[in-house]
Amino acid sequence: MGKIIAIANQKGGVGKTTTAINLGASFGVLEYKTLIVDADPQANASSGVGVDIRKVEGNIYDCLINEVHPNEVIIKTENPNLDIIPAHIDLVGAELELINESNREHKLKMALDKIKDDYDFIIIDCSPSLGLITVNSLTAADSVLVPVQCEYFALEGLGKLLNTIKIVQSRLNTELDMEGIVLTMYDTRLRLANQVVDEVKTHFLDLVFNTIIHRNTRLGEAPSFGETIIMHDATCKGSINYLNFAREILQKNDLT
Amino acid sequence: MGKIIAIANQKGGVGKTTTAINLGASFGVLEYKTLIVDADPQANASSGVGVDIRKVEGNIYDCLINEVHPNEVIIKTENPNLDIIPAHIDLVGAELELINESNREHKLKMALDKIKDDYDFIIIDCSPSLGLITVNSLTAADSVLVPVQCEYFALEGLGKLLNTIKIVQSRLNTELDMEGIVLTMYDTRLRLANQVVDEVKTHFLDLVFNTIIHRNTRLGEAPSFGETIIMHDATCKGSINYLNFAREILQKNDLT
Ligand SMILES: Nc1ncnc2c1ncn2[C@@H]1O[C@H](COP(=O)(O)OP(=O)(O)OP(=O)(O)O)[C@@H](O)[C@H]1O
Ligand SMILES: Nc1ncnc2c1ncn2[C@@H]1O[C@H](COP(=O)(O)OP(=O)(O)OP(=O)(O)O)[C@@H](O)[C@H]1O
Ligand SMILES: [Mg+2]
Ligand SMILES: [Mg+2]
Repeated sequence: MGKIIAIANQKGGVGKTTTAINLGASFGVLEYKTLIVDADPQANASSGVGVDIRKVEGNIYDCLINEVHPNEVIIKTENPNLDIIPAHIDLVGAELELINESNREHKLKMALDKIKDDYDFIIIDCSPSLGLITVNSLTAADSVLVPVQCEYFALEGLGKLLNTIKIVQSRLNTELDMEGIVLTMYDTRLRLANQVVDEVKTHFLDLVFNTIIHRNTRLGEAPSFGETIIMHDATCKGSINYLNFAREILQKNDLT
Repeated sequence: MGKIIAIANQKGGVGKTTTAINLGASFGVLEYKTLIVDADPQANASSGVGVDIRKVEGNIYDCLINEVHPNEVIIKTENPNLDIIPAHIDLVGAELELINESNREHKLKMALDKIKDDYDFIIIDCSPSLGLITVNSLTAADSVLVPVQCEYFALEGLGKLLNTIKIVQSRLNTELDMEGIVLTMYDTRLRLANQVVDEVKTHFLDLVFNTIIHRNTRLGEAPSFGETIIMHDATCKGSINYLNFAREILQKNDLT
């Protein structure tokens, strides 16, 4: 029975996609069958694993709007244990198209329920907004993982995001847990980064993962080759951080 | 007659808010009366200039939904030539509230037309999405400024954004010009950053400003003190870059 983890934060550029791709790749390397669902019209997770979205026939939009079975749109990546459902720019319009539908918040859940048992983990990459597609992702998910960049503005929005998660928990998905908060783009030399780490750990205590993802240029380069960090450079700090992070999640879920 | 510039890019974390705050501050220092309009429910531009959004009485939501006159919600900052209309978390709901209104895309334009002559520049900070509030900003604007982070994913989304701008130009705002593309968070040591700069300059030619904003830790620190970069450290690279950028825009608009 696969676990669905939504990666969400309405603050932009905090490492949601980088975490979706490389946590997925790390689970794959550790022999856990993993699916990435790209729920962001920017389709960064799709291109980051080497999918050319101009060439694919089906995508997440078809599952949400036309109730196409996910197996029709799942694409294999170079990692045998990592598949992806790609995004599409049409997702921008999907929010308006779903507005007057009954069950509009449950469309993604209804789609993913069909394949949930085929994977150990399903990771949903959300766009930087709290619109209907992100609400769909939080409704479909068993837990939500929140990346927080070690910067001031990223800290500011955290309280609001946790409020939104509470609203979804009370109205749409009572089973939704907090997987936790992962600190990203940590530069040990910066005073501000250290202040943010201290502040997040003080406020959110054991919600915060021990693994911190350091700033590492390889993580920025890998997607330009359409590769996960493990394929791009398995020995760099980015790969080590994400593998450690995957192991920490597995331990937390009593899976190792 | 003030010029309204919308700062937009649906890619998150590319420097929209940092540019809105510090371009605004630079225009202020150069004696041009400037207003920042914070059109992002995260309200980063508001807190970045020292506004405590829990304490303000009025904000942009009131102008959009209740047609309150902007003068009722404008707040002065420490820079005598820089004012701000703060954002509010209620903006998240504004998109749904406006959906069935006639003129739903023109609400911000109608509000800003009331005060356009009181300023030389009005700068709108948009959220990382292409929803109704951003469309309102593009409809109200005379031109659109697109910050592009020197990273791979930021490059990928540029084509889509320029398509969206063309749609707004043809359907909602025929007067909308491209102010240009400004490269941000440039780290001279990174090969990828240099590749992105070359690629953007090759594809977009004279749309790209000569001034490049370098990565500079002071720019990340300043908002944690509620200060613009010029107040925080007038001699750092961030201040120099944004002052040069302001001068380049003034020259381009035959204002110096
Ligand atoms: N640990 C890291 N070290 C260096 N660069 C990173 C790291 N994590 C992410 N990046 C880079 O920072 C940028 C922002 O990351 P990413 O796109 O994953 O964030 P996001 O939250 O998905 O953004 P959006 O809000 O637009 O969806 C990307 O260019 C990415 O390559
Ligand atoms: N030139 C720079 N050098 C160093 N840090 C920067 C620079 N520009 C922006 N930053 C930092 O990078 C982060 C992202 O920038 P910013 O918040 O301005 O982007 P944005 O596009 O407004 O994000 P969002 O999409 O969430 O609105 C912030 O923490 C900011 O302080
Ligand atoms: Mg992303
Ligand atoms: Mg912003």
